[in-house]
Amino acid sequence: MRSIAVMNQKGGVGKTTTVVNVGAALAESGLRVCVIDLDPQAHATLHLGSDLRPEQPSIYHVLTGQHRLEEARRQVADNLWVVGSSLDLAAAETELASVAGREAILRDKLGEDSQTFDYLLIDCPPSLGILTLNALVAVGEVFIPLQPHFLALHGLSKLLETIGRVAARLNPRLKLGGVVLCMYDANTRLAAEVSQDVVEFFQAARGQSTPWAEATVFQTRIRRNIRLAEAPSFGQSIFQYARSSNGAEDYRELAAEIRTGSGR
Amino acid sequence: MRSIAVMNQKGGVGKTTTVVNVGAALAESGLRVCVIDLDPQAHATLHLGSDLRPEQPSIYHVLTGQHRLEEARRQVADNLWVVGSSLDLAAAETELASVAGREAILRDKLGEDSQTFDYLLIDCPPSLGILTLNALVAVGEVFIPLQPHFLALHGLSKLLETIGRVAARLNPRLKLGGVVLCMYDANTRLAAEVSQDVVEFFQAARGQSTPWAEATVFQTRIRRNIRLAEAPSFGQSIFQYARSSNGAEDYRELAAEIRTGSGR
Ligand SMILES: Nc1ncnc2c1ncn2[C@@H]1O[C@H](COP(=O)(O)OP(=O)(O)OP(=O)(O)O)[C@@H](O)[C@H]1O
Ligand SMILES: Nc1ncnc2c1ncn2[C@@H]1O[C@H](COP(=O)(O)OP(=O)(O)OP(=O)(O)O)[C@@H](O)[C@H]1O
Ligand SMILES: [Mg+2]
Ligand SMILES: [Mg+2]
Repeated sequence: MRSIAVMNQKGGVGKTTTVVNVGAALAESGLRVCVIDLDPQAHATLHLGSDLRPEQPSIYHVLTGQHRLEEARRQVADNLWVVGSSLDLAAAETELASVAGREAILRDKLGEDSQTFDYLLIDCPPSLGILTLNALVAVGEVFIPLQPHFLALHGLSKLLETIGRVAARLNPRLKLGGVVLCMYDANTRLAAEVSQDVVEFFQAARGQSTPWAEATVFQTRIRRNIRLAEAPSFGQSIFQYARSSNGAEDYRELAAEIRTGSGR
Repeated sequence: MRSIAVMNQKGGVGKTTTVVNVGAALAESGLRVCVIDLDPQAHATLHLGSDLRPEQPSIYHVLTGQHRLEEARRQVADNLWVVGSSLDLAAAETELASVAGREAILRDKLGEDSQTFDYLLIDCPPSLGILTLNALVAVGEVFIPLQPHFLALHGLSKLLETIGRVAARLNPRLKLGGVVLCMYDANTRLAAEVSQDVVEFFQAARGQSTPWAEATVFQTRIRRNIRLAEAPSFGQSIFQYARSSNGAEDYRELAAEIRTGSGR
């Protein structure tokens, strides 16, 4: 199983939109995909049309040992399952703060999971707290969505530092799989310049012994496209909502790139 | 002094851009403005060209009692001061977790502040944790920047709930001053529809006894404008960087609306 945490502490850069639409694209191509929504805002859960009724167990109940992963997971489409989030999860940061081994709870629960998938995609909140750490400890790869704006570069080094620390102390197999340029304002100089800076940054990192030494910036850029922002209001992926839009085209292409590992 | 927390747990909706450019506009009109950067990402600090050298005290040192506000504050332009943030602040959430009265620390420090200002603007991180709570307890008003996308409505009720709880238990004078529609994609149906939903929501709330009963949606919408995203890379407000852009026009207009309290 390829397990991927989609993270960036910067807000509103396309983490959720990427998890939902890459997950949907992979599922459409016949792969079994499980999405875990690790954000108390539960936007991936809503976006996939799976908003939890109060009695439905969420990832919160799994992390606090009240339910197993299987009991919190629901199928939302062919080949596509989601373990939803709920508001309760906001309490997790405080409740888990003093639990020994608190960064490895999700990894342990996944270890006990009886179902198998081809892809596991974890949607992280905009922070580097205990929820994101649980994702980083549980997976083999990280994808970082980035909006090609100036401040994106500034946050990147802190992000990589966090990945490096987790790889060194808690999860030696963790690697940065790639950077996804999202919300790309085509035809603006800013997007082109920042994207170029990001590409050069990772080219310079090659051959070192860091967890991002083999990281790539995916060739596919996700262009800004209002359809991507409209789809969540119908609880649909971009492929259900606007199949021939730029947004669908770009995420379909990105999913193919992820599958083949091309762009490396 | 008019003290305003600019908050929204949703990421990337324009909190920082609004704090920096409204602050700069108010300062240009002759008012004394103090910005407090309460986000560990320190984007407001960077944007105002005030990135902290390691020896410079930040808001972290103020909250942990190591320095006074005056020692952490720097002037960045005529009439414009900033109390900067730094990476240390990320530790604050954990360090302050068990301190009694931890939500009132900023209010107490402001109470000890010897300098006076016309406006205090606090930039909050994308969360409802201890840092945002400190802002809500310390101020008289809240502004909520909103990107007119579907998920914006979903997060709004949780936000208002938080404001209501703080007003009830910790800060009786707290009011929602207004909602700022940011990153407005002009000519899209989605922006128009969500904006209309937000306006109707607050119209329906009038006459009740909630802290948002008199809240307004500011008439000024901040349109999407690439100049606003470019300005931070030069450490400049939009007025220094691109004075005649749509972004400058919109933020100038918003600052005027804030000053006159028009739109109510
Ligand atoms: N390429 C795009 N074009 C237009 N709108 C987009 C695009 N990608 C995402 N959006 C919209 O922008 C907003 C922010 O995106 P999203 O929620 O995926 O970011 P996020 O990183 O998950 O945010 P958060 O940090 O709050 O979790 C959403 O309303 C989404 O629908
Ligand atoms: N109206 C706009 N048009 C174009 N770009 C904008 C606009 N407003 C903000 N931006 C850019 O969008 C990105 C997100 O904005 P900003 O950082 O102000 O949001 P935020 O709510 O403070 O994010 P966070 O939740 O991470 O603190 C920034 O790169 C900013 O420069
Ligand atoms: Mg998200
Ligand atoms: Mg910000």
